[in-house]
Amino acid sequence: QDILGRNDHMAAHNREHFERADVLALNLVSSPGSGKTTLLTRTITAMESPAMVIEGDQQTSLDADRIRETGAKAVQVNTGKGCHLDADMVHRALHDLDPDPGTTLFIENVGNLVCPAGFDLGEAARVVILSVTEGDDKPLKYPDMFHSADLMVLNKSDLLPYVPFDVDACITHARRINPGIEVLTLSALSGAGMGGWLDWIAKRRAPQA
Amino acid sequence: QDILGRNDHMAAHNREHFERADVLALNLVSSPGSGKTTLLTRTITAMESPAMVIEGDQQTSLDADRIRETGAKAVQVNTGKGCHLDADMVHRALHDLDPDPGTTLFIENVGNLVCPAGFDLGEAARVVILSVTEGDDKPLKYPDMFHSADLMVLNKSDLLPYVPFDVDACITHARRINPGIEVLTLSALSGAGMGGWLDWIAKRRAPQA
Ligand SMILES: Nc1nc2c(ncn2[C@@H]2O[C@H](COP(=O)(O)OP(=O)(O)OP(=O)(O)O)[C@@H](O)[C@H]2O)c(=O)[nH]1
Ligand SMILES: Nc1nc2c(ncn2[C@@H]2O[C@H](COP(=O)(O)OP(=O)(O)OP(=O)(O)O)[C@@H](O)[C@H]2O)c(=O)[nH]1
Ligand SMILES: [Mg+2]
Ligand SMILES: [Mg+2]
Ligand SMILES: [Zn+2]
Ligand SMILES: [Zn+2]
Repeated sequence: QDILGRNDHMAAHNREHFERADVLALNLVSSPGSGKTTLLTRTITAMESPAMVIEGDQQTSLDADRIRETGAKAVQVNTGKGCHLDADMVHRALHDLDPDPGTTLFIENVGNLVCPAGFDLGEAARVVILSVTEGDDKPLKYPDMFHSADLMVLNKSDLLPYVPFDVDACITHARRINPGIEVLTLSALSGAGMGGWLDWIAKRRAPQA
Repeated sequence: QDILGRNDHMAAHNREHFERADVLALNLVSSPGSGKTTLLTRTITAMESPAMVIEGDQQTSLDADRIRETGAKAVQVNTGKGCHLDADMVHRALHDLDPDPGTTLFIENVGNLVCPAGFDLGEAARVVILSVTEGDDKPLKYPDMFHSADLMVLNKSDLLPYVPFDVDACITHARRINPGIEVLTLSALSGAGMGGWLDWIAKRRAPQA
């Protein structure tokens, strides 16, 4: 309650930073291993405009290292026993990165479908990534996360032939929890559907265009 | 700190309950959608001895319903915004279920690879389920969970042909974090490897046999 209040205050401060600096901040949330880092490396490689990443993990800099292999700058935040990024951590990382105007700043949250839901980081939009291997009932079972998201990305579409995942049922569940949620289906591995995702980012970048 | 202290006290109380009642309590932890419920339904159907389940989820009784379809008794605990089961919740559910001697009590924790690590429920053993779709570096990135587990089950082995998962690398990572961890590989969907898992439960049931 008090923690959330302080977080919201810092989130508002971050949001001002981002708007003044003309930086598009996107908060990527998902379970462990849904494909956030794979999607980001593929996305950054495909984007022509500049990108930076704030990487959140309990331990290691494995994800930040993967991002850096694309040539993009990444800051790794290690939360230790902590289960989510908060606005304070993002604020410090933001001052480390010091992004130029026109940069897209991707924030990869700790792999966790529960705790990050309640922590505004100051992002322009929140993207929840659900892999088709996790099951189509997840929007109902973890509603706070799907309620708080602007876009649901269904990843690992290449595995659809081998798993009992009903795409339509999943979208219906997500819309019951969050009627306005947008949905994209793609495979970060094969590249299928990446065009739609890049278009979505571009529209968020320049909504008046 | 204080929360953990109170939890450990209740966990010790649960552990006494289980031992006095000759109930084998197993705490199943994993990311969302790694296959806990699917594995449990398959396991209960295959077991000849009695089984009961404490189901933990933020919302819905979808998992408890799936368990009940096997004929086994299940109690659904909804944690709301909570990110893990604690010893208090298990204590209350245990008194609801009132298992007979010789029962195996499976506790399916909230899908979360972070927060449940720190909460002893009074279990005899903790099983972490990692699906091969999540990536082989997870033991390094979420070390507390793998450090706290007695057994790692690699699930969805049927998908190995279609995903870049290195089983040996994953086991090496897990043993670096927890040298004594046991490992089983199986598919809850196809049934491959189920024999080894049932044997492991039986050995925990009657270690002197
Ligand atoms: N088949 C398939 N595998 C994928 C796809 N995207 C990612 N993967 C694999 O899924 C595993 C996890 O991918 P990551 O990108 O590390 O997932 P993550 O969400 O960043 O994981 P955390 O940061 O630990 O939460 C890796 O083995 C990837 O190669 C996909 O579209 N299809
Ligand atoms: N291919 C394949 N899919 C599986 C396997 N086991 C489970 N699944 C699928 O994985 C999805 C998630 O399975 P669940 O059993 O609901 O996973 P869970 O760990 O109980 O999920 P939560 O309780 O929400 O954390 C479902 O679509 C299952 O059918 C497996 O061995 N192979
Ligand atoms: Mg990652
Ligand atoms: Mg389940
Ligand atoms: Zn500032
Ligand atoms: Zn938590």
